[in-house]
Formats: sequence, structure tokens, C-alpha cells
Amino acid sequence: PLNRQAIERLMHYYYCIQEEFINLNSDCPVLSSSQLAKHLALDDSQVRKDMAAIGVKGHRHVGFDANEVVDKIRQSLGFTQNYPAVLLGAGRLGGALAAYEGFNTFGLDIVALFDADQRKIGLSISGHIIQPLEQLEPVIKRNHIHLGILTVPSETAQELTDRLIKAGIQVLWNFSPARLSVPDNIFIRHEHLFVGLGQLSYYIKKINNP
Amino acid sequence: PLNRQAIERLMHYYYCIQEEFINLNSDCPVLSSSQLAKHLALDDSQVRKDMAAIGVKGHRHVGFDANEVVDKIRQSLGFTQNYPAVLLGAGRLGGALAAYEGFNTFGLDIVALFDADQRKIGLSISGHIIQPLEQLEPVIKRNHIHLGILTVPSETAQELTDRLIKAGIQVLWNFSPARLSVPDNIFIRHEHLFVGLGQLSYYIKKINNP
Ligand SMILES: NC(=O)c1ccc[n+]([C@@H]2O[C@H](COP(=O)([O-])OP(=O)(O)OC[C@H]3O[C@@H](n4cnc5c(N)ncnc54)[C@H](O)[C@@H]3O)[C@@H](O)[C@H]2O)c1
Ligand SMILES: NC(=O)c1ccc[n+]([C@@H]2O[C@H](COP(=O)([O-])OP(=O)(O)OC[C@H]3O[C@@H](n4cnc5c(N)ncnc54)[C@H](O)[C@@H]3O)[C@@H](O)[C@H]2O)c1
Repeated sequence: PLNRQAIERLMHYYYCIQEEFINLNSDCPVLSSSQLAKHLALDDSQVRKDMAAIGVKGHRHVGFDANEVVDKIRQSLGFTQNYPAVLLGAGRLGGALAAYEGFNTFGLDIVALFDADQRKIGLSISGHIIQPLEQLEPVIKRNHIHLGILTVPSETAQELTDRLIKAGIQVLWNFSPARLSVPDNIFIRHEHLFVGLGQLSYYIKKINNP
Repeated sequence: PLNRQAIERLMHYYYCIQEEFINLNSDCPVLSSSQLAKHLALDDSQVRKDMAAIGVKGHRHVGFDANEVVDKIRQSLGFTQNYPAVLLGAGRLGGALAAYEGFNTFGLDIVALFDADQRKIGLSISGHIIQPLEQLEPVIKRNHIHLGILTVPSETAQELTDRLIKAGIQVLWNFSPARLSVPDNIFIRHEHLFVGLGQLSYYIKKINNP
């Protein structure tokens, strides 16, 4: 099985190959582990270990086939499946996520949006009609949904989490700052955009203190 | 100097300590490198190396002082400075970022919002008035701004990037899917929320194929 660090590395390889390698070479893009390692400031041996873990065989002195690496990452991480999700909190951030087309190639299919604000019910974002919370359980059951996305204010996040778990949701993508308590069999990924500020702030500090 | 990987690790320690350790122990929270390593699936030796790099001295058989680690990370990454930023594209995502209070403790100060949609000019998000693009250069010069945040559609991102760089911006936080070309002295962080889907999709795949 893959741990959190390995999954993050695979995502970085995926993104790096899509951006750097496949776009540049039209026919058969080949890349070496040292190219990927250098690009992501990793050890060469870590890249080779990761490739072996997902079943990519490199050719000695030649390297890896970029398209094969992308395919194997997509298979290992499950991007070839299609997993439906519900999104709670159709506000600014929730609306931006519902409208973003970049998620489709990763298998995510946001099938329904919910909100507590009566003024939003019936409005549409990119073809999704915002539904009242009474519809939450029936929609989860009807579509066999495993994933719940939370883009609600902190103070409502825990009660909505409890409600989602009771309805059968086992995986949560939480954007609210709330610290959620859930049973051990539930997987939560907290998304904190402030993580990006580490690099930005460090670089600005260097500009201000050369 | 710290490379991208090291900065990401420091951010994970920071978040982990804030969430797991400081909240739980009221008086003097102490943690060991193996506690942090286990929590983040890293090697013990990597944690100790990182602590040494930011000047945190651990006490043999006791561990690190959690408050000291947080302070040293804040200093190393520059969160103690206050850096102003402009945000272009006051739409759904831009509005959510402008309204988010979680960025303040990291030194980010979004001082001005800009948009091309005349209907949005003069509206306010969390106290920020949306300004027309004509005001961009004067605001950047007046406030000595180094950071530009892009939450605009892909097709406008490159021309706005060129305009920001010409006005003296050296650091960019790009949320648009566009691939931006910039001179070597410009630092860009592309934010791709799909990175989070790696873990979510992998976990759902495990649920569907036990
Ligand atoms: N993780 C990050 O880095 C980050 C960045 C920006 C915003 N956020 C967080 O994302 C969340 C949303 O931010 P936003 O700017 O979109 O706010 P917003 O106010 O625009 O949207 C919140 C939505 O949730 C709805 N809502 C409130 N209570 C509800 C309930 N009980 N059930 C269903 N819907 C409910 C509101 O009606 C509103 O539409 C906030 O918690 C914010 O702190 C996180
Ligand atoms: N990185 C990610 O994971 C992620 C997630 C969601 C959205 N996005 C991206 O973020 C961007 C914004 O998404 P959104 O949902 O907020 O869209 P939106 O349409 O709500 O907001 C875009 C804003 O940009 C403004 N704009 C358009 N052209 C402009 C110009 N030349 N100058 C200044 N402002 C201009 C529009 O008037 C609008 O207010 C898009 O590029 C989207 O693809 C990225």
C-alpha cells in the first residue's frame, strides 16, 4: 500500500510530467529518474523506488516512458474509476470547486450541491442545481456516494460531518478550518491553502533581506 | 537555504503541531522527533535534520519544545514579516481567498482586489473594495507590493502576469490552469487543488476493491 508521502510524490510526478515533458515532446517522451528527481529536489533512488512500487520498468541508460508513468499513476491512485461526490456549502469556494473542470480527469464527479441558505436553493452552478439539505440522505443513498466535500463555515462543519457519516459517507474533503472528530474508519483530508504561503513568504523574505 | 521539499515539510510540522500538540497540552508541550515522524510518515532522522536546519535544539531523551519549533518555523519562513499582495479576479475563488481569515497569521495581507467586470467595481468583500485594473500599477508602487495572486480565467492569466511583472511584482501565486512563462528571476507557485484528489481517490478505490 502507498502512504501519504508516496501519494503526494506520485501526484507531483504526474503534474510535473504533464507540464514539463508530455507537452514538449510530441511522439515518445522519455524521461530519466534523475530528471524527475532534479525537478522535485528528491533523491534519484526515491524516484526509482516509487516507479517500481507502481510497476513502471525503466530501461537502463534510457529512462522511463512518460506516458506509461502517467497511466500507471492513474491506475494506482484510482483516477480511472469515477467516484461521485456531494458538496455542502455552495458559497464562494464551493461554487469555484463545482465549476472547476480540472477535476474531471481525476475521476471526481460532483453530482449534487447543498446549501442552508433558502435564497440559493434552485440556483445553478455549471449545471448543478443547489438543493436543500433535506435531499442530502436520499441523494447519497441513490448514487452510492462515498465522498463528501465541506465548504461551509467552521461552526456548522462538525454537525454536517456527523450527518454525512450517518448517511454512509466514508471519505471527507474538508476546506473549513474546523477540527473535525470522526470514527477511525473515516478518512479526512483537510485542505489548507496556507501551506502554499510557506514558499511564497520564504521567497519574499529573501527579496527583502538579500 | 531551504529547498521546496524542506519548506513543505516545515509547513506540515507547523500544521501538525498546531493541531495535534499545542491544542492538547496547555502548559509546556514537548514532542519527540519520532512522534512527528510517525505522524507524517517520515524518517526520524529527516525530522532531526530539519529541526537542526532551523536552529531547534532537541533535548536528548526529552524531545523538542513545540512552541519553540513553531516560533523557529515562523521565523525561518518569514511569517513574522507582513507582506502585502494584490489579487486579480475577484470572482468565486478570489472572493473566498480575500475573505479567509486563516492567512493573516502567515503574514499575508491582501491589500487590494481587481477585476475586469464593470459590474463588480466598487463592491466590497470583507472590507476590500474591488478596483478597476487602471489602478493596478499605482497601488503596486504605492504599497511596495511583491506578491500577485491570480484567480482569473486561463485565457487572461499570461497578459496579466506580464503586466504585474512590468509593475515590479516578483512573486506570483497562480490558481488558474494556465501555464505561465516568466523570466528566471520570478518565483511562481501554481496551486492545484487536484493534488488532494490523489489521497481521496486512492482511499475510495480501496473501499470499492477491499
Ligand atoms: N482551507 C482553506 O485554505 C480555505 C480558503 C478559503 C476559505 N476556506 C473556508 O471555506 C469555507 C467557505 O468559505 P467561502 O468563502 O466559500 O464562504 P461563503 O460564506 O461564501 O460560503 C459558505 C456557504 O455555506 C453555506 N452554509 C452555511 N451553513 C450551512 C449549513 N449548515 N449547511 C449547508 N450550507 C451551509 C452558506 O449559506 C454559504 O453558501 C469557510 O469555512 C472558509 O473558512 C478555506
Ligand atoms: N487551482 C485549482 O485547483 C482551482 C480550483 C478552482 C478554480 N480554479 C481556477 O481559478 C480561476 C477562478 O475561478 P472562479 O470559479 O473564481 O471563476 P470566476 O469566473 O468566478 O472568477 C473569475 C473572475 O476573474 C475576472 N476576470 C476575467 N478576466 C479578467 C481580467 N482580464 N482581469 C481581471 N479580472 C478578470 C472575472 O470578472 C471574474 O470575476 C479559474 O481560472 C479556475 O480555473 C482553480
